Amino acid sequence: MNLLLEKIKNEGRVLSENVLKVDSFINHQIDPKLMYEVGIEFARRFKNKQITKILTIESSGIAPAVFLGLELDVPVIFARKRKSITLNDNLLVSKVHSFTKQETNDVTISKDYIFENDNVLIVDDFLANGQAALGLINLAEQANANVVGIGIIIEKSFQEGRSLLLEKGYHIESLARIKSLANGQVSFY
Amino acid sequence: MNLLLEKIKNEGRVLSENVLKVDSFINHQIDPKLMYEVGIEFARRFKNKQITKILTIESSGIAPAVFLGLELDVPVIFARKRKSITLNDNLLVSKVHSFTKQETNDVTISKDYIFENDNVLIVDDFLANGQAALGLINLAEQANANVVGIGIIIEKSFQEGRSLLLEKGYHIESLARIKSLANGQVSFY
Ligand SMILES: Nc1nc2c(ncn2[C@@H]2O[C@H](COP(=O)(O)OP(=O)(O)O)[C@@H](OP(=O)(O)OP(=O)(O)O)[C@H]2O)c(=O)[nH]1
Ligand SMILES: Nc1nc2c(ncn2[C@@H]2O[C@H](COP(=O)(O)OP(=O)(O)O)[C@@H](OP(=O)(O)OP(=O)(O)O)[C@H]2O)c(=O)[nH]1
Repeated sequence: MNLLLEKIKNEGRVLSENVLKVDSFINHQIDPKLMYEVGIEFARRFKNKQITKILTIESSGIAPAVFLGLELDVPVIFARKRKSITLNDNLLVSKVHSFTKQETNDVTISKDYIFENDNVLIVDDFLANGQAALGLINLAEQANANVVGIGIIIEKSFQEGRSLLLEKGYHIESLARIKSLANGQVSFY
Repeated sequence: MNLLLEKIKNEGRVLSENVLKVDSFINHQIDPKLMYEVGIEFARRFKNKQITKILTIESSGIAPAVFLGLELDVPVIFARKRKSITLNDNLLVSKVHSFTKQETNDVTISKDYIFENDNVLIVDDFLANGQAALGLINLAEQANANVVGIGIIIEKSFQEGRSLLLEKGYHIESLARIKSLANGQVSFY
């Protein structure tokens, strides 16, 4: 997706060989037109999957997920990492490990919104070590839904998330695949 | 906004005389088509404000904010309530008090994305006691931006947020105004 690659080249900041900062258009400021195009592109790549639900996780996954939801006219559910005053009924919980923080946290959805046989597309902004994606897959599977694909805006292909998910047989579509962040430079596949 | 009022009447659940649950279309599952219409409606109500930025707060404010951002073609910034691995530069911080939790928390944005003389529209899902809105206003004002309005999906008009903000001279547009949640019933103005 050229528009995205250009945005990353022009506005992305390499913070270390492991971290790319894209706060100016994804993680703090959001470019709505870009996200709209991201939604269109995900819809194109997952055509014929008969998606019935989109599952993401707060916060940066919400924008790309809702634009895909608009394009496909399907509901979007965002899993929560923290308690909410209304998310208190019929919960499904999955544990997600953070290597950076050296801790494991609960990620939660309500069974009220994902049903047996829903065809769920998982969407997130980054794919790094894959723990968040695995957590969302686990939630969908606890609900007996089918995970029909995983849509990622930026994949750090030098981390293990992609291969972890591919080995398990999931269909991943990453709109930007980063080969390396070494020497302060973004290089794409 | 009829579509919204119908959604609240059909899917809203009154949890107490102070809390309305709308997890099925705003706070956990999101209805993208409804949010698209919310964006159109906010744009209509704030026409001629020459909005240059939309400011919201994670997580439930993001969807309505990005659809308004799409409609107006302006960037959206979401303030953070928790640390993020990339939000670490040029921070502006505001304290927001939670009556329920009896605690005060930091809400943060980066100065890199809101500029002096930006015409900022604040967007959020709920307006209750107004503390979150005041926190966002404070952030925008620390950046010397102009808060040109506040767009709210659901206002609980029996709580003090609306009058607090009106007294300070802000232009508020609430798409649903709830007079009462007594006796398990939603009644609108
Ligand atoms: N900008 C940026 N972010 C990265 C990068 N690699 C991972 N992340 C994000 O950082 C957060 C790190 O998550 P951790 O749970 O601490 O995981 P980890 O240490 O095992 O990688 C996640 O954001 P999150 O919890 O989903 O946060 P939110 O933005 O949705 O609130 C993830 O998406 C990167 O190279 N650049
Ligand atoms: N569903 C629902 N939510 C309400 C209602 N009244 C307030 N809220 C939300 O509850 C959260 C309460 O915030 P607190 O900071 O604890 O504030 P408070 O006790 O002073 O009201 C806020 O969500 P938040 O922090 O913005 O959470 P998020 O959903 O964006 O993650 C606010 O939007 C209500 O009647 N119904």
